[in-house]
Amino acid sequence: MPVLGVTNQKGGVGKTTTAVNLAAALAERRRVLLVDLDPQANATSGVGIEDPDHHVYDVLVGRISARRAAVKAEGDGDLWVLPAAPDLAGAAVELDTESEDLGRLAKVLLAVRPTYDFVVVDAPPSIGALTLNALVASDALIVPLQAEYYALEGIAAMMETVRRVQGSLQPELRILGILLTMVDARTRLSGQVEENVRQHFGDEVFDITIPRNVRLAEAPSYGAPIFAYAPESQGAAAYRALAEEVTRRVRQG
Amino acid sequence: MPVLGVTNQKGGVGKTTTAVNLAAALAERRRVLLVDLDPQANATSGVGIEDPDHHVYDVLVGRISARRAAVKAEGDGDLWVLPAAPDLAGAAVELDTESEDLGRLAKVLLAVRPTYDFVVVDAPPSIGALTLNALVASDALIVPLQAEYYALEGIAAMMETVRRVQGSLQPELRILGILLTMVDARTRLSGQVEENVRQHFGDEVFDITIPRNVRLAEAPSYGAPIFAYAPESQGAAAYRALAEEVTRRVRQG
Ligand SMILES: Nc1ncnc2c1ncn2[C@@H]1O[C@H](COP(=O)(O)OP(=O)(O)OP(=O)(O)O)[C@@H](O)[C@H]1O
Ligand SMILES: Nc1ncnc2c1ncn2[C@@H]1O[C@H](COP(=O)(O)OP(=O)(O)OP(=O)(O)O)[C@@H](O)[C@H]1O
Ligand SMILES: [Mg+2]
Ligand SMILES: [Mg+2]
Repeated sequence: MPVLGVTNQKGGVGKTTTAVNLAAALAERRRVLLVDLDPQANATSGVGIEDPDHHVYDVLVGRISARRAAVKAEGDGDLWVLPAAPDLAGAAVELDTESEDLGRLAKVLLAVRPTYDFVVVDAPPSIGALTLNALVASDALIVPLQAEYYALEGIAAMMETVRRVQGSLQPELRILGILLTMVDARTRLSGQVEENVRQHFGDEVFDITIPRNVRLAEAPSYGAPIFAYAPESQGAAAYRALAEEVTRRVRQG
Repeated sequence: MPVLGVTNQKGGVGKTTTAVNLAAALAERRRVLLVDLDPQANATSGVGIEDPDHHVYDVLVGRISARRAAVKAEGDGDLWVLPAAPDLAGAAVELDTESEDLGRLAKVLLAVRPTYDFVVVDAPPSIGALTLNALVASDALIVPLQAEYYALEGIAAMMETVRRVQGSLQPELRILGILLTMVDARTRLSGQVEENVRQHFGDEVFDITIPRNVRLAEAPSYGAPIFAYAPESQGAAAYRALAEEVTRRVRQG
């Protein structure tokens, strides 16, 4: 029952799009929990959940258990969600980055691990207490990397943060893979970034890349993962293939 | 001389691209200071500055004045930069979000305001102490909004944060405008978002929109604003036109 954290402090690289669609692809044949740890609550609305009774913030501060707060997403598949709400921004400030507060999510998920085949955590674009909670709670990380220059520039800092967490709070943490997203075969830039990343990180880079595909950007406005909105699209095919590669890498772990 | 904060907690919406290219466009005829308040330091490398002697963190904690830390960017125009470095991530944790720490940038910029015609501040994708410092130090805000659904969803939360800052720390703060970025005339989604935003925010939305243009994404890998890298591109024309509209809106303020 691996916990997979989807994280990168660079903004807009496809963390939420990856967390939502990977979780939905895995949920076609297994039971999956998607944890939305971003106060923007994009993953929550991305699977069509509006005004949930309980939020992940209530779970982090111990007001309710993860089991009772989890909500089943609509549509096919066995996808459950720990929804976020704007009050989570308060946690980002309240949770101390020095203490056992960073292990809150890990503790909460301990109780539900046996219920799910996979847990996927969507982290916000920062290195604050929420992202550190996601790293500490994860067994393995997926690092989406937009195939553009600023995102490439930030990858070294992200990997440095992971090394620091491995050296102290979560020694078992490993990188499942770096995922190239919004790859656009028509531009030179995209090819250059992919070449650079594969040269630098070798096997740590997923074979599968996610193409830029407008269907992926349209799906959230319908509150649905890509498989419900545009099942025949390139985006759907790519995320299904990613689910296969993720499963393989988890087994090899 | 106005301090313009470029801010939106949603990641990847074009904050840095706007801060760098707007500052460079304004610097063609005036003296401009670009402040990089993001530990990712994208604005710093976006204008070609590597390994600066001093960083904005040194300035925030009072080790050096802004005047002495400012570095002239290469190329034409009178563009100066307060560079960022990864140590700024420490400030995000150290600066308290409750106290006079939120006014540090404002205090620092007070001393240099007479030297510059414009100050442009690039903020990180979060609502922590660094972004709040940017809001408190600003006279007016430019809110880049990527023409896609998740970014649209987050705009209400951004405006709420601005109202809170107006109600307490910085009553003079105003919204100079919401700037639609990465507008892609070929997709329905982009048109729908633009229509929705103009309907909702009316005059608060800049007339000028920034098209999706790969030259804007390529320029940072050459460490240059768009005017040095691809002066004839659509991206260059759009940011020049934005500089005109910003100047007009500042005068009308
Ligand atoms: N492969 C893709 N093709 C086209 N659009 C995409 C793709 N992946 C993501 N997008 C769109 O790009 C934008 C950024 O993606 P997303 O919000 O998932 O990134 P993020 O890393 O979660 O952002 P944040 O840092 O704010 O959390 C969204 O509008 C999304 O719909
Ligand atoms: N109009 C545009 N056309 C094409 N690409 C663009 C445009 N504006 C920005 N980009 C590219 O999109 C990506 C995101 O833009 P940028 O980094 O400026 O956003 P940001 O809001 O500053 O991100 P962060 O939230 O991480 O600070 C970058 O790779 C940038 O080069
Ligand atoms: Mg996200
Ligand atoms: Mg930026």
